[in-house]
Amino acid sequence: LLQVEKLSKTYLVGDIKIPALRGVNLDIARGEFAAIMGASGSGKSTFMNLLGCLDRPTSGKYLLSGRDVSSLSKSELAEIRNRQIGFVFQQFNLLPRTTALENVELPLQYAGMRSKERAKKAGQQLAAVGLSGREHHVPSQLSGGQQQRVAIARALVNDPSLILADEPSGNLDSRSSLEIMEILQKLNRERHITIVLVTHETDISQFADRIVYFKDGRISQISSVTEP
Amino acid sequence: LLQVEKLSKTYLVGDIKIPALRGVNLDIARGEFAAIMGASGSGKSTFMNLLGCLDRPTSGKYLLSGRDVSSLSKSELAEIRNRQIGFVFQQFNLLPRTTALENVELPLQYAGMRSKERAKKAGQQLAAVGLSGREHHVPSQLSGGQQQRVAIARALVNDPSLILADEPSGNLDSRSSLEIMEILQKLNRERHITIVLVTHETDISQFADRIVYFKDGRISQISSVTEP
Ligand SMILES: Nc1ncnc2c1ncn2[C@@H]1O[C@H](COP(=O)(O)OP(=O)(O)OP(=O)(O)O)[C@@H](O)[C@H]1O
Ligand SMILES: Nc1ncnc2c1ncn2[C@@H]1O[C@H](COP(=O)(O)OP(=O)(O)OP(=O)(O)O)[C@@H](O)[C@H]1O
Ligand SMILES: [Mg+2]
Ligand SMILES: [Mg+2]
Repeated sequence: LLQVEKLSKTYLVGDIKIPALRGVNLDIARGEFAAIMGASGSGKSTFMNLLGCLDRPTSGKYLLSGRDVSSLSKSELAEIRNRQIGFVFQQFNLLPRTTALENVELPLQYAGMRSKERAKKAGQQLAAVGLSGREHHVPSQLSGGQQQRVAIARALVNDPSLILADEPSGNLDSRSSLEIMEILQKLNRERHITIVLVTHETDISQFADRIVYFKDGRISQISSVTEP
Repeated sequence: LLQVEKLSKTYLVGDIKIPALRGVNLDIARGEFAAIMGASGSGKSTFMNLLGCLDRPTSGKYLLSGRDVSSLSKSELAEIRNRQIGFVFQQFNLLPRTTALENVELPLQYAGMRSKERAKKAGQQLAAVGLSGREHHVPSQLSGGQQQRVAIARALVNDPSLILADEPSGNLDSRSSLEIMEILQKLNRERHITIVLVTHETDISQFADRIVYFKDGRISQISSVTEP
């Protein structure tokens, strides 16, 4: 499903160049569940932004379902982002003045779904992450872990074929973390949804098939997760 | 140092009441290191906001150094917040258009420190959390864990007597987490700074003297951390 070749990203801060990704090569098969781990600043979120078509690489290639992403038009990229990919950002990125329900409905608006249908589907997704009763809260009226769960619900509501989750349980207690991981694992095993998940926690990484380790903008190691 | 008695906080969302804290009783001694754990939504951040004088309780009492916080004027509260307490928020709360260095300098501005001195002290604090070379980045130019470390540096720069840290290592890899905990432990043991820290991770909680468990807006249990 995803093929990256010599993928690189250099940021500019004033005149200073920051080589956040320095030639990443990786294939992720359709239906795979891959975990990404690595030190703070090693390039994980930068990589996820490129996979999610939210940013363009400085050099290198990214093929999504065999198509070279750099050759796609703006509207084709928007279509992919909104209909094929569910994204959980490291800092949630919820709209601050909209309720939990409206935040979760957003991807369905893009899909052209009607208002009653959207509210129903969004409500179901919020219930699935344990947030019934919080639909009409705006983000500032939710706990950190609740905001994170709204972001997760929003990523799932459009039945995406690819889920990119950047530290989805960083703000969650162990029980909520486990519930989220079970949801993701179920989607992966039953519906063959491809999942790429960044985590700092070994327990969480064990839900994946493979663990990809980032170090200083490169992949330093890839391990298979073997059943205990 | 801190005494709370029947501390309660009820939020209003439309006409719906949300009893986030339902009568919390707790004493925290000067120089103590207390960890707070509990499920998502159990009231931990609400409690931290009250301890940090960022919000007022609906009922109950809060004595800080023996003074009833509810009887203090706005300027007295601002003085306490800015000079006595260092606060790490669950979602960093950095100023988005200011650099890492400027964000860390903020508490020193309130203290009336001169510009050259401020830049020096802030620079030292950023180096202490491993962020030399990132001083002139604004938050959007920093990784999640780097933003979290800027927030930690800002909480420490004013040499506060009380540190309130709400999940300070949620976005940090295990090595950066350990470095931060060692900094906090050192401040606690060498300078007797009182620390109250919310965490979801058992490894992190082991750095504390006591662990306070929240459940549904109340304290359900308090354990002492014994040396292994
Ligand atoms: N400003 C607010 N208005 C209304 N309800 C709120 C507000 N802030 C928090 N709440 C609610 O109060 C409850 C406690 O929230 P709090 O943020 O204290 O939880 P928490 O223990 O910090 O959770 P987490 O581990 O997810 O960060 C939650 O049910 C939340 O929805
Ligand atoms: N927009 C940007 N402009 C400049 N530099 C950036 C930008 N975004 C990230 N960086 C830098 O690129 C490097 C990699 O950042 P990235 O966010 O990918 O790290 P990460 O592995 O996700 O870290 P964390 O675990 O802390 O979230 C960091 O050194 C960071 O300072
Ligand atoms: Mg990141
Ligand atoms: Mg919280």
